[in-house]
Amino acid sequence: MIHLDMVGKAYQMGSETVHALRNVNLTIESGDYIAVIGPSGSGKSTLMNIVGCLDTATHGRYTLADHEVARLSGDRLAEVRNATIGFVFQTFNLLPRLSARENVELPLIYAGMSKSDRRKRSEVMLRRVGLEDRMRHKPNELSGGQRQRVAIARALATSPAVLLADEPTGALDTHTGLEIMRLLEDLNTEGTTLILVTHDHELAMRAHREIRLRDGEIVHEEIR
Amino acid sequence: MIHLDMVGKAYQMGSETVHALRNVNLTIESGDYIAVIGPSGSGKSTLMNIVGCLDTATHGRYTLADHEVARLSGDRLAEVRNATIGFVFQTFNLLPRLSARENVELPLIYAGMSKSDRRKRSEVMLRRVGLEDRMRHKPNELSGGQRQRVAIARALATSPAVLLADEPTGALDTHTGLEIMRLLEDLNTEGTTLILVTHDHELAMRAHREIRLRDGEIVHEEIR
Ligand SMILES: Nc1ncnc2c1ncn2[C@@H]1O[C@H](COP(=O)(O)OP(=O)(O)OP(=O)(O)O)[C@@H](O)[C@H]1O
Ligand SMILES: Nc1ncnc2c1ncn2[C@@H]1O[C@H](COP(=O)(O)OP(=O)(O)OP(=O)(O)O)[C@@H](O)[C@H]1O
Ligand SMILES: [Mg+2]
Ligand SMILES: [Mg+2]
Repeated sequence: MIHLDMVGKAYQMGSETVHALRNVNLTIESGDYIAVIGPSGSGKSTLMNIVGCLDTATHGRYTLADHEVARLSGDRLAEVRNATIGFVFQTFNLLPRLSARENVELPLIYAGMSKSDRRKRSEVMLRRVGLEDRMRHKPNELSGGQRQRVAIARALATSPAVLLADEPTGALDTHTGLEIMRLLEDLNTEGTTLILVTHDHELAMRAHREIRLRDGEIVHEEIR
Repeated sequence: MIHLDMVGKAYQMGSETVHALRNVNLTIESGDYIAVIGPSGSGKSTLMNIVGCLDTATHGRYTLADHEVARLSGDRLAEVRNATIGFVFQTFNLLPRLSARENVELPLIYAGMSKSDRRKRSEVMLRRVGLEDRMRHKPNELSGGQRQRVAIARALATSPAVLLADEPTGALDTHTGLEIMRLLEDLNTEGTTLILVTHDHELAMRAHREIRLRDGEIVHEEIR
């Protein structure tokens, strides 16, 4: 399903090179549940952005569902990504002028869903993350954790085959965070491939597989 | 030092009223170390923004260092705030076109510090949060946790009397988070009033006093 072969990401900063990722070899099968952990700056978000087709590797090869991603045109890449991947960003990335519900409907518009179906679907997703009475609020009228939950609802709206979640409970209290984890794990049980970045070792322990990054490299892998 | 008397914050949303805070009575003495906890959406950031003079209450009275805050002019309020308070925002709020070091220097420019003193001071602060080799990076060239640490360095740069930190370790791995906590606690030992919002119950237990919010109200207070 997902195959990274000697993948690296380097940034040139004047005379210095920052190696955000180096020599990553990783295979993820359909339906896997994987936690990615590691210190601040170790390359977790960089890895997620490459897997999610939001960024390109500078070294190595990335294959997604038999597509060699570097060979796809911009349009074709966007098509594959929108059809396959749901992404919860570390910084949420909501559109500030749209309400919570309109933000969740956005990927459904791209998926060609009818207006009334979109409306129903976005309401269902927002209810699932506990925001049924915040649907009309814009992002600046929501708390940090509420914005994070809108981002989660949006990522789940298209029932993606692969869900990438970059610290999906980072802004949530323990109780709300556990509700979200149960929601994500239910989806995994139903077949969604779940890859999540977390700083919380207790949450990482729930995954079936744990990958640890340090300085851009995989230094440890555990299968349960 | 800080005195909230029946403070409330209400938002009018069409025909509905959202009570983000209600009937908050709170006194904080100089040098206190307080943790504010509570579920997502319970009013923690709203409380911090009012205490930090970044937002105004719709009910009640807020007194800071003997100033009745609602009575201060916009300019005088900014003066008092810049002289007294350091703020780590839940969403960091860095200026995207400035480097990490320039972001940290900003409050020092307002404080009238000379260029060479600002340069030295910002480098010291960034070193203290472990970012000595990221000083020239702009926010979009930094990881989530690195941005958070720049926001912390910036808040500490003026050695404020009161430090308000809205989830200062939310984007950090456990190890880096504990280093930051020790840095903040050292400052508290030296006299800085420390008020921090956290979702982490273990971190909250380190404070000398814990305030729990639910639905905009203080429902529990513990002194250790
Ligand atoms: N501008 C606004 N208009 C309407 N409602 C608002 C506005 N700003 C905040 N709220 C509401 O006020 C409540 C408190 O928000 P606040 O940001 O203080 O919560 P919080 O405790 O910091 O939550 P979190 O832990 O998720 O960061 C939330 O329910 C939020 O939806
Ligand atoms: N555009 C860029 N230019 C230069 N360096 C960058 C750029 N983007 C990221 N980096 C660097 O790459 C490294 C990895 O960043 P990344 O965001 O993947 O870390 P992370 O593991 O997600 O960290 P965190 O836990 O703090 O979110 C960091 O040291 C960061 O400074
Ligand atoms: Mg990250
Ligand atoms: Mg908040």
